[in-house]
Amino acid sequence: MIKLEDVTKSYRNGKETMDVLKNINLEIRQGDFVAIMGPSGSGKSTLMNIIGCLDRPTSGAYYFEGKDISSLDDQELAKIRNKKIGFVFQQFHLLPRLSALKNVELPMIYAGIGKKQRDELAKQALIKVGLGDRIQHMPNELSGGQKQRVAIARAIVNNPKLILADEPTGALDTKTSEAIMEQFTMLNKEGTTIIVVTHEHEVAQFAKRTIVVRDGEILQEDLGRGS
Amino acid sequence: MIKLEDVTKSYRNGKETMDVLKNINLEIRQGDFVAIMGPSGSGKSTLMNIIGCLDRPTSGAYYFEGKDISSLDDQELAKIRNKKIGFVFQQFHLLPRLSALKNVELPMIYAGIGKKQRDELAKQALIKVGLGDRIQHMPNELSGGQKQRVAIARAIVNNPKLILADEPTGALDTKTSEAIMEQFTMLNKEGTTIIVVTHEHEVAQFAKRTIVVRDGEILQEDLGRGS
Ligand SMILES: Nc1ncnc2c1ncn2[C@@H]1O[C@H](COP(=O)(O)OP(=O)(O)OP(=O)(O)O)[C@@H](O)[C@H]1O
Ligand SMILES: Nc1ncnc2c1ncn2[C@@H]1O[C@H](COP(=O)(O)OP(=O)(O)OP(=O)(O)O)[C@@H](O)[C@H]1O
Ligand SMILES: [Mg+2]
Ligand SMILES: [Mg+2]
Repeated sequence: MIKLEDVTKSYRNGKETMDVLKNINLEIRQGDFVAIMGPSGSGKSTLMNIIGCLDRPTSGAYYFEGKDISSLDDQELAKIRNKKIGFVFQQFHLLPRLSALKNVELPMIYAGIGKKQRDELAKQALIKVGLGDRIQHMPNELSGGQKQRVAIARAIVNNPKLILADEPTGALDTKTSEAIMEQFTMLNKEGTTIIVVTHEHEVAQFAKRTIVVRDGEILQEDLGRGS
Repeated sequence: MIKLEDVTKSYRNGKETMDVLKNINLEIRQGDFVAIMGPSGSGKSTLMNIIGCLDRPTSGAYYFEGKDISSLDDQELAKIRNKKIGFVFQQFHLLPRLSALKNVELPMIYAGIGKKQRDELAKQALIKVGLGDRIQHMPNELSGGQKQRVAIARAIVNNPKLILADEPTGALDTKTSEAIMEQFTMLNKEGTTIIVVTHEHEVAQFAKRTIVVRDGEILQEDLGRGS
């Protein structure tokens, strides 16, 4: 489903060039459940943004479902993102002037789903993440962990083929974290491909394989638990 | 240094009233190192905002260094915050158009410190949190954990009497987290009072006492390791 071939990502800052991802080779199949770990600043979010078609490599190739994404224009990339990918951002990116419910409805508006059904599905997604009693709250009336859970609900509500979750439990206590990871496990059992960036081993345990990133390179793969 | 007496905090949403903090009684001495744990949405950040003079209780009294803060106007509260308190926010709140260095300099500008000295102290603080090579980067050129560390550097640079850190290691890998908590331990040994909200037990271990919050109440105190 996902194939990165010699992918690099660099930023230029005046005369300096910063190589953030260096020769990444990675293959992820439909139905995989992958955890990505690594030090702060090692390139995990940058890697997730490329996988999620939010960013393009500086060099190398990225094939999503067999299509070379460098051959697609921005509109086609946006279409893939809306239809196939649910993204939980490290900084949530909720729209501040929309309630939790309306934030979760957004991906369904793009997918052309009718109002009545959107309302119902958004409500269900918020209940799944434990926010059934916060549906009408605005983001600034929510705690850090509640905002994170709205971002998670928004990512899963459209039933996407691929979920990319960048530190989805960073702001959550242990009990709430486990509940979220159990939701992801259920979705994975139903066939959703899941990639989770995390710095917590207890969270990585839920995945079937763990990839370690350091200084922009994939350091090792832990296939210990089998695929 | 800090005394909360029957503090409550409620929000009104049309007809509904939400009691977020209920009868909080808490005393923290100069030189204490306290961890606050509890489920997402339980009131930890709300409690920190009241302790940090960023918010006022709905009822009850808050004494900071013996002064009843309800007797102080907003300007006096701002003065206390700038001179005595360093705050690491759960959502960082960096100014997006200032570099890491300039973000860290902000508290010193308010304190009237000269440019040459500000530059040097800000640089030192960023080196302490492992960002010596990111000094000129803008927030959108930094990873999640790097932004968090800029927020930490900004909180410690003015050598405040009280540091309030709301999930300061939420976006950091284990190794970087430990380095940050060791910085806090050193500051505490030099006399700084530190209160850390965290959902990770490994982080709470660095504190001398742990307070558990649930549904807006202080559930229990763990004085197991002595004060
Ligand atoms: N303006 C508001 N109106 C209504 N409710 C609010 C408002 N601000 C916060 N709340 C509620 O107050 C409760 C406590 O929020 P707080 O941010 O203190 O939680 P927290 O313990 O820090 O959670 P987390 O661990 O998720 O950061 C939450 O349930 C939140 O929905
Ligand atoms: N626009 C940019 N210009 C220069 N450097 C950048 C830019 N954007 C990101 N970086 C650098 O890229 C590196 C990787 O960033 P990334 O966000 O992928 O790290 P990360 O592994 O997700 O870290 P964290 O665990 O802290 O979230 C960082 O060192 C960061 O400073
Ligand atoms: Mg990141
Ligand atoms: Mg909070």
